[in-house]
Amino acid sequence: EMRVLSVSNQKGGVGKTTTAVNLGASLAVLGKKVLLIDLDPQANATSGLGINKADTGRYVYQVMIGANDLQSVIEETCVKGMYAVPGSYHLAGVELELVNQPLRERMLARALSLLETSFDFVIIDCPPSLGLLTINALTAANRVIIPVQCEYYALEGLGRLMKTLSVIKKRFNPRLELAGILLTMYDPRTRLSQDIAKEVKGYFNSKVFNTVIPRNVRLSEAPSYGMPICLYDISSKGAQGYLMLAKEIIRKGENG
Amino acid sequence: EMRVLSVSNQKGGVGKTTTAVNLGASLAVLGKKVLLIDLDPQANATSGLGINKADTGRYVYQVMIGANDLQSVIEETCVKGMYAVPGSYHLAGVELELVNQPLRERMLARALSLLETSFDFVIIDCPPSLGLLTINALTAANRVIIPVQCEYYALEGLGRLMKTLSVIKKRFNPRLELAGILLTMYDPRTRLSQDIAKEVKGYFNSKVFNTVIPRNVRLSEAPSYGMPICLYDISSKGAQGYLMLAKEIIRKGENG
Ligand SMILES: Nc1ncnc2c1ncn2[C@@H]1O[C@H](COP(=O)(O)OP(=O)(O)OP(=O)(O)O)[C@@H](O)[C@H]1O
Ligand SMILES: Nc1ncnc2c1ncn2[C@@H]1O[C@H](COP(=O)(O)OP(=O)(O)OP(=O)(O)O)[C@@H](O)[C@H]1O
Ligand SMILES: [Mg+2]
Ligand SMILES: [Mg+2]
Repeated sequence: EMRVLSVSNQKGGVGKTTTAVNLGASLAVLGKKVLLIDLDPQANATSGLGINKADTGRYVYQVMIGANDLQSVIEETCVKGMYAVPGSYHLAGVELELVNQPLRERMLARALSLLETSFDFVIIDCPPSLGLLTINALTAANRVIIPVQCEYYALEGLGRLMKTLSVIKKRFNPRLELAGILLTMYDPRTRLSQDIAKEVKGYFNSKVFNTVIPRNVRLSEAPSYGMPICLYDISSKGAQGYLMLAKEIIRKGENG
Repeated sequence: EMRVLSVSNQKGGVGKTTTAVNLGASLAVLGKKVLLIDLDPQANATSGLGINKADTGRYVYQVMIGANDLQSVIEETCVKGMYAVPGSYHLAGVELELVNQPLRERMLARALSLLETSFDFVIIDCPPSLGLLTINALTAANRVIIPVQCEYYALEGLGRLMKTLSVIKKRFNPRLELAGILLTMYDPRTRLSQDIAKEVKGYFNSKVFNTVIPRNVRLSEAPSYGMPICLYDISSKGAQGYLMLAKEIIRKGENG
């Protein structure tokens, strides 16, 4: 079965895009066939993979409004085995444009079910909100990854997010399961990081990935070169972190 | 004239809430009368000021749907001279609830025009999107502060944000001016911070505040104690940064 992973959290700046791009690239480096869908109007994942938005003219927006099928908007990326569907600012209009569309929450799920090519993993990068774009991602996915920055404000929204997941599971997508909570930007030198990590592990136990992504400036440099970390600096702590996460996710998949 | 400052940027995690809370508190410490409005469904500014959401039962949401006037939802805060209107998760429903309300973009501007108490400054914290909540803030404001984290992805959205500001100015609010771009989480040790700061200053020139807010862990610790930085650790670089910013903004106001 194709693993469709939604990377979601309404808190801004927690590492959703960094996780979607670098987990995707790491899975491809480990031999998996990966499709990344950029469902954020900021389209950071698109530029983080070096895809020039002006060139393509084909975006996920056209799929969301039912104008194109998914197959026709898939691009190759700089990583062998990884493909992408570019995002664009047009996505910001989807919430109001689909107000009268009865399938509004299922536009992406429907498009994915009609996809001809098969992938091992599909990864969906979400915007920082719980609006229609994120609901589409959660309805199309069978797993959710929740990046949580090791900071206080990032903890606050987790309860609300969990409630939203169970509403989506009940109303739109009974297959939806939590793949895990991913601690990001962990800085072992600060007491705050240690406290937050302890609190999240204490509350969510085995739902937290063993892999913790450290704060690593190389991760924030890589997007300015349009490359995932494994191409920009494979020896960095950031690259090692996301490779470890990819292996942990592959292992969990094999054991059901 | 009451200075109404909207703190906006659709990029997540750039320091909008940290700026709204700490600039507000610094202006109050310098003797100004300040009102902070939390227009983000995450309500981080509300908890960052130690306001317990469950206690109040009165939120800005009721003002946005026209059920209450602003006066009735104003609370005192832990800082003398600073007041706040709490946010709540109900705000997430406003975009669809006001679809058929002709005044949908002006609900906050209308409420502010009816306010009986006068303040020197009103500061509005925005969510990470360019939806109806942020449009309301930009329509109600006469100045905009744009926090920009010294990171690559934060640069990408600036062009789109500037376009949105000029559309709002033309269609809804001719008084709207850019107060300034505020560089945040600046880390002098990384080349990335230096490069991004140089690029922003090179492109936006005098529109960039002289004050640059450094990356300072004390700023991210303070919210877990429900306090702004000037109460949590006045000697920290973060507190000094926001006091400097407050003085720069007061000075600019006096000179028109
Ligand atoms: N582990 C890390 N170490 C250092 N910097 C990081 C790390 N992860 C992400 N970053 C940087 O932090 C910023 C926020 O990350 P990112 O943009 O991936 O978050 P996001 O959740 O996708 O944000 P948004 O809510 O705007 O979509 C980016 O500038 C990114 O380069
Ligand atoms: N100068 C700084 N130094 C260190 N940490 C900071 C600084 N400014 C903000 N932070 C921390 O970075 C995180 C993001 O900041 P904040 O939540 O204020 O951003 P935001 O733009 O309001 O996010 P959102 O888009 O979710 O509303 C928070 O955990 C905050 O405590
Ligand atoms: Mg993102
Ligand atoms: Mg915020």
